[in-house]
Amino acid sequence: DYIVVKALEDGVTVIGLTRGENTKFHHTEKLDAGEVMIAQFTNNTSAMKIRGKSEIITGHGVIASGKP
Amino acid sequence: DYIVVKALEDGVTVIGLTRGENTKFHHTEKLDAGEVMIAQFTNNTSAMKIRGKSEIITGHGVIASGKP
Amino acid sequence: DYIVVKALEDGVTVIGLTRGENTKFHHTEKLDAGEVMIAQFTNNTSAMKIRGKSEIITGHGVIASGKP
Amino acid sequence: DYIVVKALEDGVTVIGLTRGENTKFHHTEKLDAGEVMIAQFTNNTSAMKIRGKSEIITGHGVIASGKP
Amino acid sequence: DYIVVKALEDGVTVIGLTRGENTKFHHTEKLDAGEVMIAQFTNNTSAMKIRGKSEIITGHGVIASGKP
Amino acid sequence: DYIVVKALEDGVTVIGLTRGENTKFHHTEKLDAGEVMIAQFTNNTSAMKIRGKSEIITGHGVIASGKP
Amino acid sequence: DYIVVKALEDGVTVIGLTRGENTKFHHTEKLDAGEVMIAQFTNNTSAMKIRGKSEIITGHGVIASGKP
Amino acid sequence: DYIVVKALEDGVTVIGLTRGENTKFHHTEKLDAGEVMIAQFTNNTSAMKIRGKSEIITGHGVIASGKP
Amino acid sequence: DYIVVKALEDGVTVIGLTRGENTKFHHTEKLDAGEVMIAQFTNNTSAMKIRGKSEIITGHGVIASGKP
Amino acid sequence: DYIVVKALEDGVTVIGLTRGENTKFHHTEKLDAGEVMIAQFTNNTSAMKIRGKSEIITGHGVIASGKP
Amino acid sequence: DYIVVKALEDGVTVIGLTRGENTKFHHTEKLDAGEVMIAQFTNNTSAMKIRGKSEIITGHGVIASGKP
Ligand SMILES: N[C@@H](Cc1c[nH]c2ccccc12)C(=O)O
Ligand SMILES: N[C@@H](Cc1c[nH]c2ccccc12)C(=O)O
Ligand SMILES: N[C@@H](Cc1c[nH]c2ccccc12)C(=O)O
Ligand SMILES: N[C@@H](Cc1c[nH]c2ccccc12)C(=O)O
Ligand SMILES: N[C@@H](Cc1c[nH]c2ccccc12)C(=O)O
Ligand SMILES: N[C@@H](Cc1c[nH]c2ccccc12)C(=O)O
Ligand SMILES: N[C@@H](Cc1c[nH]c2ccccc12)C(=O)O
Ligand SMILES: N[C@@H](Cc1c[nH]c2ccccc12)C(=O)O
Ligand SMILES: N[C@@H](Cc1c[nH]c2ccccc12)C(=O)O
Ligand SMILES: N[C@@H](Cc1c[nH]c2ccccc12)C(=O)O
Ligand SMILES: N[C@@H](Cc1c[nH]c2ccccc12)C(=O)O
Repeated sequence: DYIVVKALEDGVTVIGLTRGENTKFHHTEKLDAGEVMIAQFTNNTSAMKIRGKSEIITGHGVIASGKP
Repeated sequence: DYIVVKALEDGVTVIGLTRGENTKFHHTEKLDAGEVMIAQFTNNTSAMKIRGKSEIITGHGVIASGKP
Repeated sequence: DYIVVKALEDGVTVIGLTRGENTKFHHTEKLDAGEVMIAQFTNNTSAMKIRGKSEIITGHGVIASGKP
Repeated sequence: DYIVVKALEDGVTVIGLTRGENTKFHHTEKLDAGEVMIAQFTNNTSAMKIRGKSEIITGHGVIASGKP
Repeated sequence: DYIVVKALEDGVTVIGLTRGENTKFHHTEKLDAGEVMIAQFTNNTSAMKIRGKSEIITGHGVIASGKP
Repeated sequence: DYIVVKALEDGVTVIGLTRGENTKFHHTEKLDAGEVMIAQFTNNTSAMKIRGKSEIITGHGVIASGKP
Repeated sequence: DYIVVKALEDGVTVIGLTRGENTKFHHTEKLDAGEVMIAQFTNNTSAMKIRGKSEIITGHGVIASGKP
Repeated sequence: DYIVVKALEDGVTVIGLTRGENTKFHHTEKLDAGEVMIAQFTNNTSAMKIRGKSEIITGHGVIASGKP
Repeated sequence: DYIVVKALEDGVTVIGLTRGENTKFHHTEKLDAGEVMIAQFTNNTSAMKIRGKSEIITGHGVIASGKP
Repeated sequence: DYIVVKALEDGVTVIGLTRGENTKFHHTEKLDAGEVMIAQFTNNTSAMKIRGKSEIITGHGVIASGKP
Repeated sequence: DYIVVKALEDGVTVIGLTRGENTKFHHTEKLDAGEVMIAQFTNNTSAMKIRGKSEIITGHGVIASGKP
């Protein structure tokens, strides 16, 4: 499983949340407008959080992040 | 298996419920309007609960949370 | 396998029934109107029971619970 | 594999039949009108029997139980 | 794999045939009109036989049993 | 894998052929008109033969047996 | 994997060819008109040959055997 | 995986090529017009070659062999 | 995984490239017009090369080789 | 899982991010206009980042990178 | 997983990039116009790069390489 995030503005962040009993931010990847990140779920990442205006494509469908 | 939650207002919470004989809240992730969380079911999380106005995409379909 | 339950009124309950020779209620999760629970079948839960008015999405389709 | 049963009247029963050489009733779950049960096949349950008026959703399709 | 049998008259029987070198009837479940049985193939059951008027739903399609 | 056979006349037979170096008839199940048999391929049965007028449903499609 | 063969004339043969370094005929099953054979690929059978007029259903499609 | 070959003339050959470092012909099966061969890929056969006029059905589609 | 190659002229070649650190030609199979080869990827073959005019069917679609 | 990236201008970069507790850039592949890279997720690569104008094809759909 | 590359001009190259911590070119296969290469991802190849005018078919879709 992986997701595709395309930043539609500068400063979009894709945050990885730790797998396990604790849930913390282990990495924050900054994307500038137009940059695309494709990120898997892994042994270390069991949840992700996206902030800022982006287009997100997942196996379950597409959704836009960011304030309307 | 994972779900996608997009907050449609500030203060939306995605709550992880523990796997095993007991069912407790092990983590509550707060989302501001526009933020998107993508969360897997894991060794620690066998149920989730979403409060506040959001759009939820799962492998079985899409549903909106929050008071009508 | 998991199901998605959206409460359409306060006091909806999602009950987990124990896996194994005995069948008992091991956990009852209360949902207020608009709250959504996504619950897996697990080592501890091999059946679920939903009471009150809700919308239920499963891998086999959608169904509404509650008195007509 | 699991099935979804929605009771359309009070007193609907979902009966679990034992897996193995013998076939006996190991549990009978009573459902009131509007209640929904979602039950897996398990190590202990290899057949189920539904009595009373209900709507049943399975992986193979939907069927109504109860006298016409 | 499982099948779904809905009795359309009283006295419908769902018979389990033994797995292995011998083929014998190990269990006969009687269904009254409107009752529904959902039965898996198992370590003990590698064939089934249905007598009487019923509607049968399998993974390969639907068929009616009983004399025309 | 399994097949579904509905007898359209009395005296239809579903024959199980042995798995292994030899191919012999290990069981012949007789079906009267309207009776339905659902039979798996197993450790003991790697081929089946159907005689008499019947409707056969397999994973690959439906076919009628019996003289035209 | 299995195939379905319906004989459209008497004397149709379904031949099993041996798996392994050698390829020989290990069994020839004769079918009379209207008879249906359903045969798996097995530890002993890695190829089959059909002679005579028949209708053959496989996972890849349907084909008729026999001289035009 | 298997292929289906129906000979459209006499003398069609289905050739099995050996699996492993060497690639040789280990078996040539001759088919007369109308005969059908269904052949798996196996421990001994990792490629096949068909000569003469035939209709070939594979998991990827249908193709005719033989000079136009 | 396998591919299907039908030669549309004499002298078409299907070349097997070795699996592993080195990439060499381990076998070249010559096809005359109308001949069809069906070749798997194997422990020894992790890439193939086709020269000359042919029709190629793969799991991802169909393509013609040869100079336009 | 793999993605396909076609550079639509010179200087497009496909960056591999390390799998594990740390997230660093382990490789940056530069693509000139028209060049295509097809890259898997691996033991070493659990996320990728694409900069510059490109067309990206993933299992979940197609997306263009680069400033609008 | 494999890709299909058909060269639309002479001098097209399909480059294999090494799997593991390092990413280097381990093999470059040259294709003349009309030649088709079908290449798997392997223990040694976790990414590929295509230069020159070609048609590329992957499991995710079709794309043309080469300068517009
Ligand atoms: N540490 C948590 C992270 C997580 C995954 N899914 C969740 C859903 C809700 C809250 C937290 C989570 C876990 O691995 O289970
Ligand atoms: N602790 C429970 C949590 C749970 C999962 N699904 C449920 C359904 C109903 C109630 C509780 C649950 C378990 O792992 O099984
Ligand atoms: N304890 C039972 C619970 C159950 C699952 N499916 C059922 C169907 C009917 C009755 C009970 C059940 C079991 O694990 O098997
Ligand atoms: N004890 C039986 C129950 C059963 C499953 N499928 C059946 C079909 C017919 C009769 C009984 C059954 C078994 O596990 O096999
Ligand atoms: N005892 C037989 C039962 C059976 C399964 N499929 C059949 C088909 C025909 C006749 C008998 C059977 C077996 O396990 O194999
Ligand atoms: N004994 C044979 C039965 C069989 C299966 N498929 C066949 C096809 C043709 C002839 C015989 C067979 C076997 O197990 O292989
Ligand atoms: N003995 C051969 C039979 C066979 C299977 N597929 C074939 C294709 C061609 C020729 C022979 C065969 C084998 O197991 O491999
Ligand atoms: N001996 C070869 C046969 C083969 C399979 N696929 C091929 C493609 C091209 C040439 C030869 C082959 C192998 O097992 O790999
Ligand atoms: N020896 C190489 C062959 C190969 C497969 N796919 C490729 C793609 C490009 C270049 C070479 C290859 C390997 O097994 O990996
Ligand atoms: N090192 C991280 C890389 C990563 C994968 N997915 C992510 C999502 C967000 C942030 C980082 C990541 C990991 O393997 O888990
Ligand atoms: N050596 C790298 C090659 C690679 C695969 N996918 C990539 C994506 C980006 C950069 C490099 C790569 C690896 O096996 O992981």
